[in-house]
Amino acid sequence: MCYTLTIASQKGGVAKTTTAVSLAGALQEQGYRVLAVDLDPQGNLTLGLGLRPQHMTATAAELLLDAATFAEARQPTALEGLDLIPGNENLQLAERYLPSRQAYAWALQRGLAPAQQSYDFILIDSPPSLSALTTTALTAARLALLPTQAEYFSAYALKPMLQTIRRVRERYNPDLAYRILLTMFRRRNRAHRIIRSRLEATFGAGLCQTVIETDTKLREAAIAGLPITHFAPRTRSATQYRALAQELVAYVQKE
Amino acid sequence: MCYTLTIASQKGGVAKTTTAVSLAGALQEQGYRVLAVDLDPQGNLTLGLGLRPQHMTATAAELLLDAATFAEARQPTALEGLDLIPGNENLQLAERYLPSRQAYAWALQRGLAPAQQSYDFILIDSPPSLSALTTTALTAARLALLPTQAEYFSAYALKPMLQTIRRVRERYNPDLAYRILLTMFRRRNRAHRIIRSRLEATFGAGLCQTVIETDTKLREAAIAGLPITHFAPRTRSATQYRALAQELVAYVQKE
Ligand SMILES: Nc1ncnc2c1ncn2[C@@H]1O[C@H](COP(=O)(O)OP(=O)(O)OP(=O)(O)O)[C@@H](O)[C@H]1O
Ligand SMILES: Nc1ncnc2c1ncn2[C@@H]1O[C@H](COP(=O)(O)OP(=O)(O)OP(=O)(O)O)[C@@H](O)[C@H]1O
Ligand SMILES: [Mg+2]
Ligand SMILES: [Mg+2]
Repeated sequence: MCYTLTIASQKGGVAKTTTAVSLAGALQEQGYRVLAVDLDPQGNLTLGLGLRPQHMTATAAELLLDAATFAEARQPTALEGLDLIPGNENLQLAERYLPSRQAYAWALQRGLAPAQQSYDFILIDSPPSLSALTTTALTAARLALLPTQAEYFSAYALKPMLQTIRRVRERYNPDLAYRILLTMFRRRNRAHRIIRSRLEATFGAGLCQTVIETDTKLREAAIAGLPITHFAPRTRSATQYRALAQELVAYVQKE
Repeated sequence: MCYTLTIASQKGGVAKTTTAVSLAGALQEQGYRVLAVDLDPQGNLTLGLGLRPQHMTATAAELLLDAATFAEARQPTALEGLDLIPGNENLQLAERYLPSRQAYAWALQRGLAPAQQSYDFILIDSPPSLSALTTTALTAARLALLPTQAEYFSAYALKPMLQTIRRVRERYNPDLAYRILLTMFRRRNRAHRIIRSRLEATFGAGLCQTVIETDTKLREAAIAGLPITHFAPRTRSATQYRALAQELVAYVQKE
């Protein structure tokens, strides 16, 4: 019984990739079999799990364009039970040619069909855009996790994202739910606390209970190519990402 | 004698827009006539200068697709001598349909031709991607200013960006130069200092002398819809962006 989450935001640098890596680590640590999917031409998720995007020949791009099978694209990582469909600049081609294909929104869902038996969770990392790659990632998911900073430009980005989610529900995926996740939060910053209470008022249960605060250790984990849960297990961000994993597992189990 | 700068990075959240707004303010303050161009569907530059993207009917998208003239697209801002070509979600369509057009890389250059007489500087803000919009923005520019954080994923993004710049030089714009700008820098962070010295060693004069350090006031300026130079003139970031403006003006004058 595989559950697919897409981590998405067209706003740049809001910790989409960091959330994908950290959540993958937290879920693997609890014994779940996890597949991470890198849909960003930058290949940051691939880097964050210790692999080199430029060395990958069968990536998510080839999977989307039917140029490689799931088995060919899947890579193991240093962590048992955590596998990866890598991403690299080839995804730029996928982004450009996907819209001209038949039923393209379903391309990722189709490509990931073989994974349904072998994993408990699929986590998809998206690029900072509201384009073809993000559409196919949202179409393949049960839940859209939307990392958001308590910042003006980031909060402004929620409206177009929710419109996109609504469109995906209407046309392709009526079961798509969403949760907003506050990231890079600074509890001592008054503006952050104000924006947080406004988001709580606006979104209520649509906002994750768990909040991820700033933690410089997360940046070091990326260099090490490991999730924070494994790189620095006792740091605050590792604890918070574990709490997020538990919150999402509880949500999934109620579904 | 108009000088065009494109602010570009496919990495998200590295202060492209913040740099575009702040630099526009610093140049306007020194008496230069400045045109800001918002090429990001998110419309953050438009927001950062106090306008509402959703109310704009003639945007950079219409200009690129020949659906509006320069005069129709140009908007004044609250600051005398600082005008804006706004951006909004219409740019998503431009992104998609531009590549199918004749000589599309020149689309922005053509659209901005009427501006050459009326402005001293044109500043173009790009989206976090290496796609059609960024290509046309680089083709129109004399200088590509590349905001970069002293962070792993951000530094990794430099190589594909420089490859893109090389391609643009070979095919369209041989005079395109670049400068890397360190942003959101934390001088007390040892990893930041280490990454900075590595970038200095690798890029030498290709790295701006000016470094922009983190300053929470910059986030408040965005809410006010004003450049930091006008919103909080005595803050460190206002001083640093003024220094950057001077450094770039000196560079331009030597050209
Ligand atoms: N909670 C945090 N505390 C401190 N630094 C963080 C935190 N979360 C992420 N970062 C750092 O912020 C930067 C941006 O994060 P990340 O790359 O994950 O964002 P993103 O949304 O995936 O960006 P993009 O839009 O480019 O894909 C990275 O350098 C990352 O290490
Ligand atoms: N020097 C700084 N100090 C503190 N905060 C900053 C600084 N520069 C930018 N910011 C904040 O960081 C966030 C990201 O900045 P910004 O939106 O300008 O980046 P960007 O590269 O344009 O992002 P995108 O890739 O989404 O276009 C914003 O909330 C901004 O206010
Ligand atoms: Mg990312
Ligand atoms: Mg921006």
